[in-house]
Amino acid sequence: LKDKEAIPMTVKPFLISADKVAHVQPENYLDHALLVLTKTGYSAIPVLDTSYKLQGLISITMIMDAILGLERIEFERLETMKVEDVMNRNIPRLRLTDSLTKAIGLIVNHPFVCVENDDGYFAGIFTRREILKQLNKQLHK
Amino acid sequence: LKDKEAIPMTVKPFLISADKVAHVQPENYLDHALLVLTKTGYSAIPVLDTSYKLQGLISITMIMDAILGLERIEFERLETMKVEDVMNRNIPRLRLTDSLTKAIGLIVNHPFVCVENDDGYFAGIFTRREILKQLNKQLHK
Ligand SMILES: Nc1ncnc2c1ncn2[C@@H]1O[C@@H]2COP(=O)(O)O[C@H]3[C@@H](O)[C@H](n4cnc5c(N)ncnc54)O[C@@H]3COP(=O)(O)O[C@H]2[C@H]1O
Ligand SMILES: Nc1ncnc2c1ncn2[C@@H]1O[C@@H]2COP(=O)(O)O[C@H]3[C@@H](O)[C@H](n4cnc5c(N)ncnc54)O[C@@H]3COP(=O)(O)O[C@H]2[C@H]1O
Repeated sequence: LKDKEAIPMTVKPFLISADKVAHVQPENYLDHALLVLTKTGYSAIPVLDTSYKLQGLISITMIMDAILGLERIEFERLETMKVEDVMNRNIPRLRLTDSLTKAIGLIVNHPFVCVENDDGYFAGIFTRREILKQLNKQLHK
Repeated sequence: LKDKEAIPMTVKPFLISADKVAHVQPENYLDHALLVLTKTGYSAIPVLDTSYKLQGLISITMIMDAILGLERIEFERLETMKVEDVMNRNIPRLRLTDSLTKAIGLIVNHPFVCVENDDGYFAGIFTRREILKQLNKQLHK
């Protein structure tokens, strides 16, 4: 990029901090997770345990997939299944000190990537919108 | 961008053509739309009428919002409400000949933007992933 020096080179300046990130816990039931997703309007959010450590990611699609039976949508499963039963535990993670280049490599295939601090606690998320805002700004210089 | 000349300057090279795009019709019931979204794994898809014209966009969140009653999730509404009752009709559109700069300006706030040809027919979609792949490629040169 022409203005490489002008773009901050780590993830940190683009971070959406933890306090602004909607999330659920592994022990929550699916009906609670569905409510949080629907009310916040997000299609997927992080799953954090009680010690604020990242456990995975849950999306509305994962929930729907879990309750889609062969004959009908089995809505009662929303009250019997938990987030930890359907969440995706295999997710990429970034550190606050990681390079922007590494982050962009991940964001190509993930709408957002969770960021952890050096102690392994959830620090926030890196999103496609934040990097695209920067790209858009560069194009309009 | 340093390699501005190397990046194609219209939307066309980044287009995901119509034949590859999952969609539903305005007259479909919500249960059909929910099935298409869940099975394809997409969180939102275009709504096209029978003459292949773009009518709007529907997402799983819009469907959930529509069936979330005050006391419980009113799942029976999936069989009585139609896509046209809940879809978002107010969506940005691009033409095949539009500049990449214009497209990036829109993609900052929209995960995908529908593209129409000169006759006003749906031609395909422009997605964040396609532009991010290009950005990633440029960074690794
Ligand atoms: N309440 C809202 N206000 C303004 N714009 C909204 C919005 N909800 C959605 N959008 C727009 O839609 C995009 C896709 O949202 P989605 O929920 O599918 O996908 C989101 C969601 O899964 C997650 N995410 C973003 N912000 C979050 C937050 N505060 N808490 C939890 N998850 C978040 O990161 C993904 C990518 O987000 P990104 O910002 O790049 O892209 C967002 C943003 O451009
Ligand atoms: N089946 C799949 N195979 C590979 N990767 C997948 C995938 N489903 C989702 N993804 C990944 O997740 C991102 C967000 O998907 P989402 O369905 O929320 O949001 C999607 C969806 O709403 C729509 N979309 C993308 N491709 C579509 C298609 N072929 N038909 C209909 N809608 C599509 O455009 C949005 C942005 O797509 P984008 O590719 O930038 O970004 C995609 C892609 O990186």
